[in-house]
Amino acid sequence: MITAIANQKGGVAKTTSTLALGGLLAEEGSCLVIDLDPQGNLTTGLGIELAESQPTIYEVLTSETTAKEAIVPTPFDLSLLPATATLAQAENKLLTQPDRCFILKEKLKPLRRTFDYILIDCPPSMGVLTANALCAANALLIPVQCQVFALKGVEGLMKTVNQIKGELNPKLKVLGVLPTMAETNTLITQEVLKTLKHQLEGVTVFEPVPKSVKFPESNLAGKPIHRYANEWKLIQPYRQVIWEMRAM
Amino acid sequence: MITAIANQKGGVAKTTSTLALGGLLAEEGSCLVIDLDPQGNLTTGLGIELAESQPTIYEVLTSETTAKEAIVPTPFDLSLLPATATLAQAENKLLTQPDRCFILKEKLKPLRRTFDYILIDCPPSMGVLTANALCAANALLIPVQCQVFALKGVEGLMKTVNQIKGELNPKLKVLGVLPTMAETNTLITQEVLKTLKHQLEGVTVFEPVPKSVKFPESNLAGKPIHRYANEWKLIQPYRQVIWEMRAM
Ligand SMILES: Nc1ncnc2c1ncn2[C@@H]1O[C@H](COP(=O)(O)OP(=O)(O)OP(=O)(O)O)[C@@H](O)[C@H]1O
Ligand SMILES: Nc1ncnc2c1ncn2[C@@H]1O[C@H](COP(=O)(O)OP(=O)(O)OP(=O)(O)O)[C@@H](O)[C@H]1O
Ligand SMILES: [Mg+2]
Ligand SMILES: [Mg+2]
Repeated sequence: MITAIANQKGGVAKTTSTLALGGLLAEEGSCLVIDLDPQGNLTTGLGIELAESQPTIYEVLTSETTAKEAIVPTPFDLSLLPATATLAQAENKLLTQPDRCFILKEKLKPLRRTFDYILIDCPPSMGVLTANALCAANALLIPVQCQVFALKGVEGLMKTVNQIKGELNPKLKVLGVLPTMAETNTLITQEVLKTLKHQLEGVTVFEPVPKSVKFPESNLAGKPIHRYANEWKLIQPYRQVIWEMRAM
Repeated sequence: MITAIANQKGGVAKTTSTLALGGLLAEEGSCLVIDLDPQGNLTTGLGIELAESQPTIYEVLTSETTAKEAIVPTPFDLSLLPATATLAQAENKLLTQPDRCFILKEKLKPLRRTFDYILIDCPPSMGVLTANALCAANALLIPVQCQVFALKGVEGLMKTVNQIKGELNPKLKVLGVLPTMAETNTLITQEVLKTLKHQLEGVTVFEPVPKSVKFPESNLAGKPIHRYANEWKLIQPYRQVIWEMRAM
């Protein structure tokens, strides 16, 4: 099962959610997380410092190496396909290819039996990298920060997703929308949660992940949240997503 | 004077900072803000609903209209060059042009005498849209959220900026780095501020903008922060940036 974690809005907890889900899934099966963002935050968020010669997702997409050779272990039983800033060059390189949206899908084919779960952390844009993730995946999780700008983007994102489903990847299913950094005692969060439920008929809106300084602290520590601060209320929304993944 | 507000990290307050600065500058001179992000958050953040037929920055970049014709007034004496999701198509369209990084610079030439200040809100990526902003601008402001992932990206961003300065736009000056959403009583914020000052020799690090729910509330209200909540401690860091702009 391949799940893309995507939203073109920046800073909505795509990477943080990939870390949290990957950390939990690694304890119940084999899990690979893929960093598809030139910022490489998933790679840093797992505390991984890459050797100069280490192949990354860029070399996989440009066929210089196989996915298997680019995978690195992490201290959390979680496998990582890392990224560096070089990945930014992939957009231009891939644009000229005829089947440019299916390159990642092809490269992951040999790994399908190796891992129970594969998660893809997407960059904050709707470019060719995210399109590759949406074409390789059979499930999509959309983190949405409980704020106005993030909310505005969801409708547009759903249109793009339905287009991709219609034209490129009919198997893609929307797992749901995960509200993040929720401060349920503020008006803003309440407004956003209400609007999300209205706007998205037929789409699962998960229980919101509360805002907590433990999340940025876990990034600094280079650990998935449940390995840094195993508090029920922070982890539970992520467990709910995993139940939904299993039910698919 | 044209100032780009850029950082490829998502959610660091690029749009919020453009709104805050634009709102203040509009009270002392003529100011144009340009939405260069397909999410159109600057356009929504000013409470602007566009008519179907309204030309946007996309039509300007693709030479279907002039910048002057695409400018809309706002209730805050601030002029806006708006964006919609169509702008996402500009990346692919512009990539094939020979002078692809200088298109925006050319389109803004006729406006240089019309406005005292022009601010450009950039998308969270280092693609051709941000490159256009960095080639059109003579000053660059880098908002950085006081968190680990945002910090990690600054070094890489500075390298890219120096490359652009060296090869494409020698006039580009870094105004400084603006720490945002600072919670000065937390360890994370203190660590980030300390590291920024060390890492960036010779670059101005402005006083941090405190984290405050008034910012997202002002987005919901469609107003620049000083029109929504004129609190000294929220506005002062932005006034400091304006002093630096004037001193250039
Ligand atoms: N529930 C939460 N509570 C508080 N802070 C959070 C929470 N989730 C994420 N964060 C913090 O918010 C910031 C943005 O999160 P993150 O970088 O994961 O978002 P992103 O969508 O991956 O960003 P980008 O668009 O740049 O890829 C990070 O510094 C992270 O630590
Ligand atoms: N000082 C602050 N305190 C609290 N919240 C803030 C502050 N500044 C910005 N925000 C909020 O943080 C969120 C992210 O800010 P904003 O959208 O301006 O970032 P951005 O860098 O433009 O994002 P993107 O990368 O998607 O363009 C917004 O919901 C905004 O209201
Ligand atoms: Mg991320
Ligand atoms: Mg923005």
